Amino acid sequence: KKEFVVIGLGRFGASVAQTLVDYGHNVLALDIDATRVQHLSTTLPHVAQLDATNMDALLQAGVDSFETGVVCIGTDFESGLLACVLLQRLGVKRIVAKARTRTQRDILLRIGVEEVILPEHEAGVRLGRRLEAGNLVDYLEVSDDIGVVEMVAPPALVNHTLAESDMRQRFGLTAMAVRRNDELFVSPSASFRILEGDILVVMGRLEDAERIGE
Amino acid sequence: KKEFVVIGLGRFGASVAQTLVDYGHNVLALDIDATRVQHLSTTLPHVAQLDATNMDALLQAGVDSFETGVVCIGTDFESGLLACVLLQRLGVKRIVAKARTRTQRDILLRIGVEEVILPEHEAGVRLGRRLEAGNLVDYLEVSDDIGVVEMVAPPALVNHTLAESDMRQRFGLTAMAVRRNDELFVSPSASFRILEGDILVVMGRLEDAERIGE
Ligand SMILES: Nc1ncnc2c1ncn2[C@@H]1O[C@H](COP(=O)(O)OP(=O)(O)OP(=O)(O)O)[C@@H](O)[C@H]1O
Ligand SMILES: Nc1ncnc2c1ncn2[C@@H]1O[C@H](COP(=O)(O)OP(=O)(O)OP(=O)(O)O)[C@@H](O)[C@H]1O
Repeated sequence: KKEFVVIGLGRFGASVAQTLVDYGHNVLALDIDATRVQHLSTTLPHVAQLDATNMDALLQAGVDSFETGVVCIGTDFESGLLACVLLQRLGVKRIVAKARTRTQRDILLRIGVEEVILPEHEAGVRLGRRLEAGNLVDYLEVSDDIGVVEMVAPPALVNHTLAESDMRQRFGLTAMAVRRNDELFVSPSASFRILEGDILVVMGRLEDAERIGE
Repeated sequence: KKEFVVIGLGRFGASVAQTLVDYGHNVLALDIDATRVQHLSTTLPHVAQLDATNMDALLQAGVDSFETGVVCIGTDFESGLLACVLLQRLGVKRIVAKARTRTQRDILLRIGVEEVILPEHEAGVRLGRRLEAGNLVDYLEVSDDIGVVEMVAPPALVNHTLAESDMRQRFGLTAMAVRRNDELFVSPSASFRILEGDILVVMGRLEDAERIGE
């Protein structure tokens, strides 16, 4: 298992820390706010109160021994920036940070932060994409215009086999799997018959997956 | 193309509206803050200033003619809740909203909002999941424990064919596609040779995809 230090335990930081803890990793979770630390101490094994812009405090907490640091301080950009710089000085190899604006992101990337997340923007784009294609359940971009599309089987395909749907020839889509209630059929054969309510997992262009639904 | 009304144009709401506009849909974007409306009028075709808790204002803006509404008011939960209730009264069939906490989400779901997004939490879990599996690029959950994993080809598989990698027998993973720089090879044959830097798109359990990397 790996080790991570997570600084700033707002909604974003706390859910990063909790997800890593749930996977069994060692996570040192830090925040300047004693009440928040107190509140999270029931679900996070190692959580401590400190000011991440204070080098001595970081050293005392042993932050220098971590390979990956996640800085999730949003509202006070200067503190977040300073915390990233101090982690770098302590030798933390990989730093991921959150920001509130694209400009803040650019600055963090320029000082050497490996990856910067804009949580609200990312979630907004994902929702916009899901609303765009009505029957779309979820989407994973694999290359510029091709992705894995999880979609509700459109009425036109219900009660037909995959061969009869002619997905690849007519729409350029490759069926990867079909989910029916709690069962998942991976790499279904051409004779697999699609039923109402099936969720199709296909690879291809989002626009083509949408076209099938129309 | 479809029509959407988006209320509340913070980072989340503005990116939902922009994503839908980029796909060519008709979006009416509304916010109480005149400065924000002014600022966004350069990128959103239909944006107007109004208080979404005011029924007359919503009627005048023609909100009752929309099928889908997205309410993105976070800090002032009471306003967000009220806006959802008014959209329902106006006959908007499908309402999606954002919230800041799980309790707020529960309340919105109970009054009939179809889907509630917690942007920071969603982005935090996605980052935690990506950090969990080092060589993981992205992940799309398809069923409880199975998903589509985009991963950097682990050293153990480099210069071997897919057949030699024996992914399915040894790890229960099905190779869907391989991305090599800007090229995507969908449903690669068993004799496809994996090179350094290739990104593998496989279907299976996240833990098994991680096991390959170790
Ligand atoms: N210098 C610092 N050292 C450590 N923690 C800090 C420091 N400054 C702020 N924090 C903590 O960072 C956390 C996140 O701060 P932020 O301003 O982004 O709040 P937030 O909006 O609640 O975050 P989120 O959007 O993730 O919920 C807060 O819990 C805050 O106490
Ligand atoms: N009654 C209302 N009618 C219309 N818009 C409103 C109303 N109340 C608040 N808003 C707008 O909703 C938007 C989002 O509000 P929120 O309090 O969630 O801010 P935010 O934190 O900037 O959002 P985000 O996290 O998406 O950036 C703001 O632009 C605000 O002006």
